Amino acid sequence: KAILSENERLAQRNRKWFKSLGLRVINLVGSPGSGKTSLIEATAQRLSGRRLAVIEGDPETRRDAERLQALGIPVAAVTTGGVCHLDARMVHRAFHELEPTHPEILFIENVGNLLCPADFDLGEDLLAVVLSVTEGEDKPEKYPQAFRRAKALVITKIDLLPYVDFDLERVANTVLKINPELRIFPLSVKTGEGLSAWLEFLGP
Amino acid sequence: KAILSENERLAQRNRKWFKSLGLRVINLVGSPGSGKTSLIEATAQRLSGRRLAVIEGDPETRRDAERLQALGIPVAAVTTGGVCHLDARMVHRAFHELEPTHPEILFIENVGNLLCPADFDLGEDLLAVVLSVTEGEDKPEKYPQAFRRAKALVITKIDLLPYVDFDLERVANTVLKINPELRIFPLSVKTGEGLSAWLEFLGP
Ligand SMILES: Nc1nc2c(ncn2[C@@H]2O[C@H](COP(=O)(O)OP(=O)(O)OP(=O)(O)O)[C@@H](O)[C@H]2O)c(=O)[nH]1
Ligand SMILES: Nc1nc2c(ncn2[C@@H]2O[C@H](COP(=O)(O)OP(=O)(O)OP(=O)(O)O)[C@@H](O)[C@H]2O)c(=O)[nH]1
Ligand SMILES: [Mg+2]
Ligand SMILES: [Mg+2]
Ligand SMILES: [Zn+2]
Ligand SMILES: [Zn+2]
Repeated sequence: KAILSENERLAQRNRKWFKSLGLRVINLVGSPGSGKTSLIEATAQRLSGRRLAVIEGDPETRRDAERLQALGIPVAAVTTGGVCHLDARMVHRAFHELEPTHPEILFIENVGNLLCPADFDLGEDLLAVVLSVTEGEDKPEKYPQAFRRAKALVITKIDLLPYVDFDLERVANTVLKINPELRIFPLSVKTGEGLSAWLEFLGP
Repeated sequence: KAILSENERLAQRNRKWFKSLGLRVINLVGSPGSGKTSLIEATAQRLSGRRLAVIEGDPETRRDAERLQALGIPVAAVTTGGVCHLDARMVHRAFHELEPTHPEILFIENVGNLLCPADFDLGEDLLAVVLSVTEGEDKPEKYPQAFRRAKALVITKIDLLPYVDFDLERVANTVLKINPELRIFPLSVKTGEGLSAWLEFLGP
């Protein structure tokens, strides 16, 4: 418990720092392979003109950081050494590398894990859960913590809906019982469907 | 570190107990929605005649346990209360419920998480990683710990191969570099393809 309260303190410090820079900060949480990096790629390509930066959390490699750097996005890679979540201290240290690029939007791609990342406040404005249609309909009920704390749910890979057991309406009803404030964005980075609503939500 | 050595002690105790009963014990680890419960369902339906039992680990619900109980499989549900992995103590306690059913094969479905469950020995004979083709090709390199410790890799949902970016041969080559001993079982519970090789591997 002491770990979380120390983290809370550092998260609030991050939040003050981000607010002072007028930065919009989005923490992306989801299972391995849910489509977090692909969503950042698609978002960066359509947000041209606005300065984006990414803090990228991975257990052992810098593979996602390299994928995003290849698109010219400023990225600070945090290799957590097997730790299964990012914490506020890691994010604080990583943002020092990005501050000189004066971003307007900061994405934090958390470690692929639907459990403990949702417990660690990083100082973000918005926690967005990323859920792919291929994971099954029952994930919100089985891993509710992330869905309770999130403000947005991005349902990815909707181009695969014809091939999987996943009913968008049924899942939307389920999550709204868990968190009535949740904004839901079904989309596909392959077809582009649903991306404009997500980009609008990210705001001016 | 003290937590892991206490866990090692309990895991060895479990292993002795399981060996004394002539029980084959398989620990299934994989991301949320990778297909662990579906694999147990398909295996149970085809192993008829052999007594199967399941220890089912879930963070907050008993949903998977109920799915398997509905098929008549003896299941001990372990609700971990948000803890992101099963440990040897939980498995020891759960197996007391199942011992009276005299199983020959015990499946342990771990909490959906590709990180810490691989660090906790439960006393199993075999750690099998479950990876779905929809998660992407890069998971073995990005989350190597589970692939290093596993003896088997079950690649699920191969019926979806025509619709995703996943090259079976390329992924097989990658994982064999991480762990040359790994046995690989591509399969689909929807079409039944590949299941017989997996059932043979589970043994007499
Ligand atoms: N069909 C389809 N595939 C997608 C979509 N978005 C991502 N993918 C695929 O899903 C797989 C995983 O995507 P990533 O973006 O690497 O997922 P991630 O959440 O960043 O994964 P980790 O960082 O390892 O946790 C890749 O094979 C992508 O091509 C989509 O909208 N449609
Ligand atoms: N197309 C296809 N879908 C599958 C296959 N196996 C499982 N699924 C689907 O994948 C989703 C998740 O399956 P589960 O068996 O619940 O996955 P799990 O690993 O047990 O999930 P958790 O216990 O929540 O971690 C469900 O929608 C299943 O129908 C398969 O071989 N082919
Ligand atoms: Mg990623
Ligand atoms: Mg399951
Ligand atoms: Zn963690
Ligand atoms: Zn854990």
